[in-house]
Amino acid sequence: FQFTAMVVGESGLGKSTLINTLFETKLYAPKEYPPPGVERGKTVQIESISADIEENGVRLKLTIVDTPGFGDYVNNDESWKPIVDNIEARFDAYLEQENRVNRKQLIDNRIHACIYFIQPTGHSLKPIDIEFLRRLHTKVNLIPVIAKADTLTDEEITSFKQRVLADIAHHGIRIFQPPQYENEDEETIQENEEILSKVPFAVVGSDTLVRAADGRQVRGRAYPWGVIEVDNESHCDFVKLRQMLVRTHMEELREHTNDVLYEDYRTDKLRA
Amino acid sequence: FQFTAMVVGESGLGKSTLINTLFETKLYAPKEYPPPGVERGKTVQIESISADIEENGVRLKLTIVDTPGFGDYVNNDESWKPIVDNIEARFDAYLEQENRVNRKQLIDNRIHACIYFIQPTGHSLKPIDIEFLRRLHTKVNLIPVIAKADTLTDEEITSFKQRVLADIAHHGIRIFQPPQYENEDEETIQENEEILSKVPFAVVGSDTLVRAADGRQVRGRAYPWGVIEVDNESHCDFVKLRQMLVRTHMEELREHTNDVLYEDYRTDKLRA
Ligand SMILES: Nc1nc2c(ncn2[C@@H]2O[C@H](COP(=O)(O)OP(=O)(O)O)[C@@H](O)[C@H]2O)c(=O)[nH]1
Ligand SMILES: Nc1nc2c(ncn2[C@@H]2O[C@H](COP(=O)(O)OP(=O)(O)O)[C@@H](O)[C@H]2O)c(=O)[nH]1
Repeated sequence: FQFTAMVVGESGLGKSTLINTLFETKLYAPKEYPPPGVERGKTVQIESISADIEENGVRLKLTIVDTPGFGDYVNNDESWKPIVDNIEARFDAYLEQENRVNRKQLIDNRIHACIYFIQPTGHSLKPIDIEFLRRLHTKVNLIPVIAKADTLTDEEITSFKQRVLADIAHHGIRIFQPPQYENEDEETIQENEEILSKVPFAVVGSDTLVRAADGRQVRGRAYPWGVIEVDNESHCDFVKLRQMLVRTHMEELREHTNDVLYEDYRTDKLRA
Repeated sequence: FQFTAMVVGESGLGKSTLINTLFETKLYAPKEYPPPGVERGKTVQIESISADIEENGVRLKLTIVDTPGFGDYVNNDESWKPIVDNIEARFDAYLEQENRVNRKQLIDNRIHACIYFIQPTGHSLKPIDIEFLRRLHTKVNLIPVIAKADTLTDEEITSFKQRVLADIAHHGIRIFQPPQYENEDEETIQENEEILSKVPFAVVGSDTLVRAADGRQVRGRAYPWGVIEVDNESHCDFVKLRQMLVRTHMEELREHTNDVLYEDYRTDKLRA
């Protein structure tokens, strides 16, 4: 089946690296740098890259929609607009398919999740974060993450998360919550609570192997003062993000897109 | 005597912390966070804070000029303008004093150095960096630093510095170079070359003490995977920045401001 995730955040927040880390595939090649002075773009671009991957024995067509240019310019007014347009164009494409006589071949290209990268300033959300999240939260499942979380100490992460969540609550922004079911077993309820308690996930990505202090080869980043391990839950929340996005809640993300976000869009559109 | 340094960079790049670290004084108190939704400023502010400090047995009136708001908005067009205006206003104030009958009480409030904080994206300079540096390099001694350099591994720092210097060269931006004198001894020449080879300095700041791996109390940041020490030259270039700015080249920074930058400004102004 298909899963389409959009990735949004300023250049240099480790987005490509995190996607490679999440799906254990070099979907994004190491960046090549053009020489200085090469004319840069002036608007947000929408680019798509797909791969067939296998998760939990299930074959999956994964598409990542990238949004280079977001937040990168001196003037980022309306940087959210090409992104909203793209999400809505995909809703329109689905609506158009739904209205056909023969609907056996429905292709679901809608955005099922938007991973939004928050710069690890240590303070609180930036104006551009708030504007984007406010504009997008009714159109797509938002999964905000704190990028490059190895920039922050444990205490800084805790207080930063509190302030980010306070900003989110204050602006009435809805972020994706894994649904709680009545009949789930104790272990699943426990696991879901643990995942929820870490939102927004403080993530670190790495698509290279390094040697940890005890000699193991791990995915991580090697600094002169120590080695951070991506898959170590006492180092960052990467495992939780992967659990939520890829293992446990991929289905809910697609369902919520179809049953709620898309339906709201369709209703608004047909009423207009 | 007086020394006035301006500090420029987006919020959250560790500017206040670095100033406290450089001058070993809590010039900036820990940030207090207003509740979410408190109306934020819309333009770049210029704020000044002074302290009497002692360096190398010399008593010094240190003034730090802060520029909150720079690079923080969705639209940062002209964010450089209040900063250029402030630098020029100080030149004008000095010019006015120079023209008085009695010049015994000249107060030098001119900006002697501008420390510009580069976000550690790992890629290259951002459009806002290039615009600022291009606008300011003829008005003030520019000392660009790579902020929060503990975000980058040693290899990433090396390649990032190369790309940043390539951008700077490409745009004809002049950054402060400690002058080389003919008659200096071998040791000083060596020391200056080492300082120069590290530009732009990859800095880390900390105004708190933490326990290093070997038990020493050090200024640094404690992560679950290790402790970075600010004063450890294999961890970051903080010591080099401190040497250049505070120990060896404070006098050259003031002289270059007076003999070159101010004179150029005065000549342009009187010709106009
Ligand atoms: N400190 C830190 N650096 C990272 C992390 N992930 C990637 N990087 C580095 O940050 C730089 C930019 O990463 P990249 O994935 O290209 O960012 P993008 O521009 O958002 O796609 C590269 O030097 C990466 O090695 C992370 O989790 N922590
Ligand atoms: N990783 C890292 N974090 C830092 C560094 N210096 C300061 N910080 C943290 O970054 C956050 C913002 O620092 P602050 O000095 O207030 O930044 P400012 O907004 O530029 O003045 C705080 O949580 C600091 O503890 C540094 O060198 N490296």
